[in-house]
Amino acid sequence: MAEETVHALRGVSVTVDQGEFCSIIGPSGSGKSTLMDILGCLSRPTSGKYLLDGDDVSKLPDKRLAEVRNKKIGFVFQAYHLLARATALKNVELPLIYAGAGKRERRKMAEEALDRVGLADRMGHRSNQLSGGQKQRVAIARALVTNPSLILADEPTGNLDSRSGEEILEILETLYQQGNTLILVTHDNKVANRTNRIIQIFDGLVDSDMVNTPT
Amino acid sequence: MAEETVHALRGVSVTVDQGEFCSIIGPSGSGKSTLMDILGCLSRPTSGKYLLDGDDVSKLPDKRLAEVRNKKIGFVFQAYHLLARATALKNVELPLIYAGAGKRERRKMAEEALDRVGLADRMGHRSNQLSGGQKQRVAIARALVTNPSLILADEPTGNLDSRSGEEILEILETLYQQGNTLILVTHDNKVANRTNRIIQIFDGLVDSDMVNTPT
Ligand SMILES: Nc1ncnc2c1ncn2[C@@H]1O[C@H](COP(=O)(O)OP(=O)(O)OP(=O)(O)O)[C@@H](O)[C@H]1O
Ligand SMILES: Nc1ncnc2c1ncn2[C@@H]1O[C@H](COP(=O)(O)OP(=O)(O)OP(=O)(O)O)[C@@H](O)[C@H]1O
Ligand SMILES: [Mg+2]
Ligand SMILES: [Mg+2]
Repeated sequence: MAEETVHALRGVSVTVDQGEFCSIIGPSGSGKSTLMDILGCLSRPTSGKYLLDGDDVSKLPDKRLAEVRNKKIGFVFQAYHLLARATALKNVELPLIYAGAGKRERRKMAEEALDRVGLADRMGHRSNQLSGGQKQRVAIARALVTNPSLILADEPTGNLDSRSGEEILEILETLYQQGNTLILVTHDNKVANRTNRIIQIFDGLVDSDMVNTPT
Repeated sequence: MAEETVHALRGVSVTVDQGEFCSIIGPSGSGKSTLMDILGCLSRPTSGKYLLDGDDVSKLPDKRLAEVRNKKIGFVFQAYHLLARATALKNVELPLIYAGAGKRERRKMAEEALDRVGLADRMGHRSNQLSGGQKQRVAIARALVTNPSLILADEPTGNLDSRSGEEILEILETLYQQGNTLILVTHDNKVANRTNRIIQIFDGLVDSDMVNTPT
């Protein structure tokens, strides 16, 4: 087929202040993951700009950008992106290795993160020896292990039963209460209803952006 | 860590008759995908047996087993398992190529299957150029394209918004009304409530197995 340009985002302007707890909802294919990749400094917009804590991200040198991603941002990917043959523990240690944490400290922090998401008894399993929801929880633990101040979670409960999903939501609410900034993409209205602001995306545009009173 | 044996299923006895519409629910890690892999002839139980239409699957020669999988069973995997660099169309054509369908016929059937899941405008995209929910829908189209009589879907709506999820559920309900047998693993109680029988798995055992009156 001929080269076709997909306008995944067609003019999105959003400001999120420190300490906000937002959800992004919208139909499959509407541009949510594309937006999250830009917010997570994983993708550059083809036009427009992204200011993170006042810095124009496109003007930062690559090395500085990688530092920002590693220290400020925790990203839970919709497709997890774990190392299949590394253990759950190793996967969660990775961001700490990159941040230069010592061997003992990073092991301890990774174990605590896995324990917090209910995987204390699966730390030694390779990620390809885990169930779908267990992989999702390893991805969440990895995103939180460096105590980032901006948490971007793309559909963090999609493969979890309601009880495990509730446990994850409580972890995220605690992080919000501690002053961090959280943006969750979700298809689950129960999750969106627990956040303070719901941004609806439709066909690459912001369709609505409303305050929500968590129920 | 020492070699540890995980008993993913610890004694499950279930009979599903032709034409039933069942859902399997249960916590993350409880053994649902393991059970589905056995039902789909992708995995042999370490003890016990699996009779499919009266045949003991463990006694079938590999070639016959592959034929059964290709002609009788449509499987939607929890992790999709698409070929990343093949187009959506090619991915959906694969089971038809294996079944020996002619080039024109398989293209037509694959296009129809993709259209039915709302992806008519994404057929030429490679699967690594699709959103999470679009990949999920390609996996569903691929499972249904050979008109199998047994449909096994492991969390088919996990990455879909409620409207796309509803469209998929209507496709599945139609297949059930046409006399096919459907078994869906789901974490979504709204999906489970649309089936006629809900089997609950907990820690590798059947916890309950109840008739449901769809709402
Ligand atoms: N290859 C493997 N080696 C060892 N243990 C495994 C392997 N694959 C799965 N397991 C374990 O078997 C158990 C059941 O896994 P299964 O994938 O069937 O769970 P599930 O009910 O589908 O969970 P989910 O809802 O999270 O998808 C899990 O605790 C998992 O850690
Ligand atoms: N590499 C790519 N090349 C071309 N088009 C792409 C690519 N990646 C995504 N797209 C398209 O861009 C659009 C937006 O994709 P995106 O992943 O942001 O959607 P989404 O809102 O996250 O969807 P979902 O809810 O299904 O995860 C989709 O229609 C998709 O087909
Ligand atoms: Mg997405
Ligand atoms: Mg599973």
